[in-house]
Amino acid sequence: RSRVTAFANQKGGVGKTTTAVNLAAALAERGKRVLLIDLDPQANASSGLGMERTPGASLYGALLEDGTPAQDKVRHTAIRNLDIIPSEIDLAGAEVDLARKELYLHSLKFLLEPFLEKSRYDHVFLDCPPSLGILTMNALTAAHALIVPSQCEYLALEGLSVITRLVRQLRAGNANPGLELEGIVMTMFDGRTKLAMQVVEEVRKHFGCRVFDTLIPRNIRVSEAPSFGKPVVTYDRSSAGAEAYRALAREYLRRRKAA
Amino acid sequence: RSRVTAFANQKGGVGKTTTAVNLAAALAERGKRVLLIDLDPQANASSGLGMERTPGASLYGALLEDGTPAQDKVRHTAIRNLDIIPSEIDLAGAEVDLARKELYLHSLKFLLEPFLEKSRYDHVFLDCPPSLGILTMNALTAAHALIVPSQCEYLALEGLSVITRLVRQLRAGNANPGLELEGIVMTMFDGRTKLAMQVVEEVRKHFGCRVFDTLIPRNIRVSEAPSFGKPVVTYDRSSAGAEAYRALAREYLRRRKAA
Ligand SMILES: Nc1ncnc2c1ncn2[C@@H]1O[C@H](COP(=O)(O)OP(=O)(O)OP(=O)(O)O)[C@@H](O)[C@H]1O
Ligand SMILES: Nc1ncnc2c1ncn2[C@@H]1O[C@H](COP(=O)(O)OP(=O)(O)OP(=O)(O)O)[C@@H](O)[C@H]1O
Ligand SMILES: [Mg+2]
Ligand SMILES: [Mg+2]
Repeated sequence: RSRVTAFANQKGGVGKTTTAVNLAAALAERGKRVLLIDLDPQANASSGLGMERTPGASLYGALLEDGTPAQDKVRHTAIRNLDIIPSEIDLAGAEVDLARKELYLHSLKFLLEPFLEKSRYDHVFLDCPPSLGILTMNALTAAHALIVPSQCEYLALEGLSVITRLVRQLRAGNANPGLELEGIVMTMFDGRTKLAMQVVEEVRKHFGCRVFDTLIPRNIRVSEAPSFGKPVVTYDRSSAGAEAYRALAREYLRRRKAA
Repeated sequence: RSRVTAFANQKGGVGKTTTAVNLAAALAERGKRVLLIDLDPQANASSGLGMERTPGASLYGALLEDGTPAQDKVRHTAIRNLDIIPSEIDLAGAEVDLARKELYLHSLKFLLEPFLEKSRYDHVFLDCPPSLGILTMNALTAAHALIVPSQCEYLALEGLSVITRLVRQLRAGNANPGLELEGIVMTMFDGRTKLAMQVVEEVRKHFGCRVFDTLIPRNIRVSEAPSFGKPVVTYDRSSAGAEAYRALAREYLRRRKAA
């Protein structure tokens, strides 16, 4: 019933959080019920949706099997149909603590299974930190699909083959045989530069139709929005950034229907 | 003799690698002998200096005490006075492997001590991955100083207090009592946006003279350079990016002399 999608890319600053938050908000606007789980200790998705940092608000204890069900950590945001499980800095400690457990890559999957059986969410989004460490690996093991945001930059291009190879390994190795690459979203596209066009062409050459047609332009309103605790789709509805994320939501739903 | 400086910030994509590579190259141009150690499994500093990915080239084995001295991993780059110890994807495995050892935060410090005693480098730079995981913590434990590159963006501002608090904890907790915050470098500054000016003012208000005066402008030549395996200071010597990194090198040396 609920489709779980991870937003992951070990390259930093490519727009993982911005894409997870704004795609979630744009789907919520269209009446989809969405839960965003912030798995990044930086808690950017939480502050980007106006959540105050509250100690104990994250899944930290639940992941280490303190008995808390995931449901207890769910909070409403200011946006109808969009809920969140926030992050906190303690989540950084989860990586070392989880590494010492058996089956440490399945902690999130086992925690979410009872929750998803009763859940009324259409979509559960997982925002990941910029690494392929234990939190991201837990997200990729628990997810049905993966969206890889990527900047239109050369260094971001180099990292794409790493995460897509990992998806193949997770499927082949039986950790998550059903994991699908939903698609690659090109972000912070600046049409005035040759480099951006070259990178987009290169990515489309390698990954073909697994690259979303919608390009997210570099748009200052997108980077202003988090300081107001809002996604750009509500902070400045008519901005190029908001328009692009709404177009991405439409394309995402079209692709889902055709799947 | 050799001053060890870590380039760290858990926020992704803020210019850690770009600053480490270009400050190293600008200092090498002025006759300083510099070694850059790439501790990020993404290996962006390695490819940014033209190194091919070679399995076994990183400090992975040495960190896990296979007996290899750090010296054996040093390679020359195309730039006089600038050497590198490259990274490789296996380094990602080091985090989980190290977590299971005793004193896992001191592995790099113990590995570098015999190397630094005989070393003829003026500066050893450590490029860190975007996290506060075990590789970054090893760098902060082994370093004499820390440079924190930060974008002129709201989300990057939020993370600054996390890394500066960590420095205070490492000093107080005796893991590295001598660790100094060398400074914060503001990168990808776009003077046409109000947000960039506001973020720079905010950072200067909080951190005062620990913020380098030199602002690194957003400059397309900077992001083109890595695709040619060169730092911008050699790829396009007269670009705004190259000028800014040379100015940063001059300011860095002035501050060191005054220290
Ligand atoms: N389309 C855009 N236009 C302008 N700025 C953007 C855009 N998308 C993201 N940004 C800004 O770029 C920076 C990086 O984006 P974001 O934090 O979403 O990336 P991330 O991949 O989640 O980073 P991290 O690796 O640290 O988790 C942020 O400051 C964000 O506000
Ligand atoms: N001054 C600049 N002007 C334009 N682009 C820049 C500038 N500095 C860095 N970039 C580009 O921005 C992106 C992020 O920079 P970089 O990779 O150095 O950051 P990082 O902090 O090392 O990232 P990570 O967190 O993934 O290690 C890269 O594509 C780089 O080429
Ligand atoms: Mg993020
Ligand atoms: Mg880097």
